[in-house]
Amino acid sequence: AARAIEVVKVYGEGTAAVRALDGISLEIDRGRFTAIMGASGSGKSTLLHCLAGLDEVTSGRVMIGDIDLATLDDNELTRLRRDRIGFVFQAFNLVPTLTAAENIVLPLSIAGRQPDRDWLDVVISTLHLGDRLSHRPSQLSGGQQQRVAAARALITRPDLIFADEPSGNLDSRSGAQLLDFLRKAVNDFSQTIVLVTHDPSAAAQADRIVFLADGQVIDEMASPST
Amino acid sequence: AARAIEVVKVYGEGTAAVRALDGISLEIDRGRFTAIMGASGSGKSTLLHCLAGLDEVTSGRVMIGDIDLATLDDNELTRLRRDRIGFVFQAFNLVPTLTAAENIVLPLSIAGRQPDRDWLDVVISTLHLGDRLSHRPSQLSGGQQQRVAAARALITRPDLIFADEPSGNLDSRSGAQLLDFLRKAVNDFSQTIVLVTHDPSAAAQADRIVFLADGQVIDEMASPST
Ligand SMILES: Nc1ncnc2c1ncn2[C@@H]1O[C@H](COP(=O)(O)OP(=O)(O)OP(=O)(O)O)[C@@H](O)[C@H]1O
Ligand SMILES: Nc1ncnc2c1ncn2[C@@H]1O[C@H](COP(=O)(O)OP(=O)(O)OP(=O)(O)O)[C@@H](O)[C@H]1O
Ligand SMILES: [Mg+2]
Ligand SMILES: [Mg+2]
Repeated sequence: AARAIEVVKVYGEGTAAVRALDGISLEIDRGRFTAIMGASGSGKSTLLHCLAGLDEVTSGRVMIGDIDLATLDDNELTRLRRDRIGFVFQAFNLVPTLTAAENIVLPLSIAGRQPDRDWLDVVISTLHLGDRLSHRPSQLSGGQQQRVAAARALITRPDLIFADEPSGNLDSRSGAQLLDFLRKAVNDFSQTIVLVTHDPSAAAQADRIVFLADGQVIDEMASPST
Repeated sequence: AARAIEVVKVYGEGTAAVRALDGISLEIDRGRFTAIMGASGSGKSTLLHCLAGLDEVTSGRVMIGDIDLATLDDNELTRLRRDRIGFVFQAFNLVPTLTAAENIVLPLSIAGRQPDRDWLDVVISTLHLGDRLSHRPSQLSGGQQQRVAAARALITRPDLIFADEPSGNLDSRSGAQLLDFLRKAVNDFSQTIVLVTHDPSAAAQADRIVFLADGQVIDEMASPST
């Protein structure tokens, strides 16, 4: 579903340059749940942003399906992300002036599409956001904001979901509910999920766990629970 | 060290009103490590903000030592926070235009004080920030930003440290290092720590664990590991 081929990402220049990804190659299997773990600063968010076309690589190639992202212009890239990718950001990135409900359906509004009402209800009730829909992000708890960010990524039922530590601010129960929901997206709807997490119990939901260190893949394993 | 007496905090008005704290009474013991756990939206961040004088209560009283926060004017409250309280925010709240180093010593700069160089070195090396000091927040990983926020709260060696989910974005090793550091602050320097966390292993470092639900204390226990 997605692939990094010898990807290098360098931030900055000269002595201040940071080699966030150091020649990383990774294949994300379609219809599978892949978890990515690694120390803080090891390159997980950078990898996710490059795979989702949100950040340009310094060298190497990124493929989504059989499309090389470098062959797309800005408009094509934007459309691909909008139509095929959902992204849960580590810092949520909600629009402060919109309500939770407006934030959740924003990808659809931008595409001029109407939400599937049944699916919207499923997403809202599973993530327990029903009584916070008219609140703005500043009026929500940290975990509520994180769940709104997750709902936004799921609302378009994209082929490919990238989730950057989506349960970092959730208590174990809400976290487990979100993880179950992601697991169902794979089992029932054949979506592809790439989850960055520091939580071993979240990673245990995946089919495969990839370990990063210093911008490279250092290990991987089939999930212990499958 | 800090006390909430029948504290009620209501956000909004009329039908949109949210009773984030519903008559909560809690005593934080001096020189102790208290953990606060509870479901997302149960009032943990609100409680911390009210205890630290960052938010005004709707009714009830908050005491820091034997000072009733309601008796202080804005300047006195600001000075009390600056001199006696350190706060690690759930959303970090770093200044985007300052480097990591500048963010860390900001409480001292504001007070016109110089950092204790030895202590600054201890904080920076324990939190592994030594090679990121001249980076700005947008150039840091999520976990690095969180560690900078923690360093800033610790740099003044305040009597009272409030930490709102300070390890939510950290891998288990960096998280354990931060928690050990907080534990030492209590054991070696008699500081008082109030930690909000979703992580049972972080809560296990505390002397006492308080459980919140719907803006009230519903349970508490002495820590299993002391
Ligand atoms: N400015 C506000 N206006 C309206 N409601 C608010 C506001 N700020 C917080 N709330 C509500 O108050 C309740 C408690 O919020 P709080 O941030 O204290 O929760 P929390 O326990 O820290 O949750 P989390 O674990 O998700 O961080 C939540 O239901 C939230 O929606
Ligand atoms: N804009 C930037 N300029 C310079 N360095 C950067 C920039 N963005 C990220 N970095 C660096 O790249 C490295 C990888 O960052 P990344 O955000 O991918 O880490 P991560 O694995 O997601 O960490 P965490 O678990 O803390 O979220 C970090 O060392 C970080 O400091
Ligand atoms: Mg990250
Ligand atoms: Mg909170």
